Amino acid sequence: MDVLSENNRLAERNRGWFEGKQVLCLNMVSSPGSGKTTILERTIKSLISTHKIFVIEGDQQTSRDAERIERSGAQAVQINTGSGCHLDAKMVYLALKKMEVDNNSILFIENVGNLVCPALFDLGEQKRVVIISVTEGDDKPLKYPYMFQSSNLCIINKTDLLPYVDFSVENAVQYARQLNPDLEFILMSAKKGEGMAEWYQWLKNIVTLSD
Amino acid sequence: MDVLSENNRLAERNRGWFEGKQVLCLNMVSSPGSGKTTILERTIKSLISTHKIFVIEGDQQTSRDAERIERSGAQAVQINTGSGCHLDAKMVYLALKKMEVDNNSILFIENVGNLVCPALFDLGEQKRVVIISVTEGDDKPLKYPYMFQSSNLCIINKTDLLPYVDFSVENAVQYARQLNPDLEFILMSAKKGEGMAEWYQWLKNIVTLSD
Ligand SMILES: Nc1nc2c(ncn2[C@@H]2O[C@H](COP(=O)(O)OP(=O)(O)OP(=O)(O)O)[C@@H](O)[C@H]2O)c(=O)[nH]1
Ligand SMILES: Nc1nc2c(ncn2[C@@H]2O[C@H](COP(=O)(O)OP(=O)(O)OP(=O)(O)O)[C@@H](O)[C@H]2O)c(=O)[nH]1
Ligand SMILES: [Mg+2]
Ligand SMILES: [Mg+2]
Ligand SMILES: [Zn+2]
Ligand SMILES: [Zn+2]
Repeated sequence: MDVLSENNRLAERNRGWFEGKQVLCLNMVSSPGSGKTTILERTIKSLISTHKIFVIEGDQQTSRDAERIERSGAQAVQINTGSGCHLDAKMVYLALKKMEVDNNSILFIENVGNLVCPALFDLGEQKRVVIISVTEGDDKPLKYPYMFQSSNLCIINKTDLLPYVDFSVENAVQYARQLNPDLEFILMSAKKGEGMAEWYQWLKNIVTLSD
Repeated sequence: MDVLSENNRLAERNRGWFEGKQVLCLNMVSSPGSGKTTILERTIKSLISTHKIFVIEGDQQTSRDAERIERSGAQAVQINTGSGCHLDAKMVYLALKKMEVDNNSILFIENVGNLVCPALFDLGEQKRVVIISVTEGDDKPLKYPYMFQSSNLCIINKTDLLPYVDFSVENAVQYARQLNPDLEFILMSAKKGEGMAEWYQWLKNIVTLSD
């Protein structure tokens, strides 16, 4: 049995379920430590008064990220993949059964920190958001092309560190656009709060489109 | 056929070949952009006058890292894994055939930037070096335990950025030691040159041990 085509089949089932319930599902992907959880913590605190938010957390080990999410005010289910390198559609399907996801809500899936394998596994998401940090080097889109080809939005995070690192925003954007001309970009410092307004607007635009 | 046990068999073949030729082989692993290539560039420039150095470079796409290595003065072979997430022993075996690796030399293997999958694939190396950046968060050893359990040395890089990030060196070291009490540590800024002397000494100690 082809692992990828079986995953794609289950992903479509998830996709249909989300559409039936008007749930906006986003798959957040990045290298380890680019800022996924920090971005989600801020997003939850800002939006929880006006939007229902649920989170599925994926990590090899620990519940640290799910605990951070819960402290921010949203319900989270932690998946531990053990030696596994990516979330797949079946894991998401099983995690959804552990939560009562409301209609008209937002579901964030924070994938295992890995710029490689998650690119190949559709989870049924409506949008995929790739986060890169300015500390990782501007050549990452060229070296890990499948992740950038399969994403809808690229958040360039930790812009507060730009004075101390060799990173050309222009190069990173150009490299990523060569692979994926439709990719949108947001410059962000989750630490300082820069770019958060653009991110919330981008989210609200998609929520509105789905209605 | 069990992929892992087949890999382990080929890894042992590589290991025997390295021992027969007195080649010190090191497997350099990290997240994308933690500083592997920068560390190798500096190492080659410092040691090439007294040591023969060869490099195998692994990336999903591009030859950028192999080109950087060659500009630093060492011979490099680039492996592109396409959608693959890790180097394996067979890829290394085939790459070795493309180079004439001298006896009594050092062979660095820079693995695909990925804290997950390379942990499971023995390449036949004598030592595995995991590099983390202070920008990634100090909880990485807990969240990606298999990589830290299977490494011999942990380089904590980009220490020049410590003033601007939330990273406790003490916590990172403690977490990693919980998993692997024998793990050694070097604090480094490949950008500023800090920690390079300790790294060269660590290398020279193992070269001496192998003779
Ligand atoms: N300077 C700076 N640090 C940041 C920023 N965003 C996140 N960080 C720090 O980066 C580290 C990692 O952040 P996380 O949010 O845990 O990253 P992550 O992508 O969720 O990490 P994993 O889930 O382990 O892959 C933490 O020490 C954060 O404080 C930022 O905008 N600027
Ligand atoms: N501030 C600072 N930046 C560094 C340091 N070491 C490397 N960098 C920067 O980090 C970025 C990535 O460095 P690389 O050496 O390409 O990292 P890598 O691990 O080889 O990356 P991949 O092979 O793509 O996984 C580059 O912009 C480097 O200049 C350091 O000690 N301090
Ligand atoms: Mg996280
Ligand atoms: Mg590199
Ligand atoms: Zn994988
Ligand atoms: Zn893998």
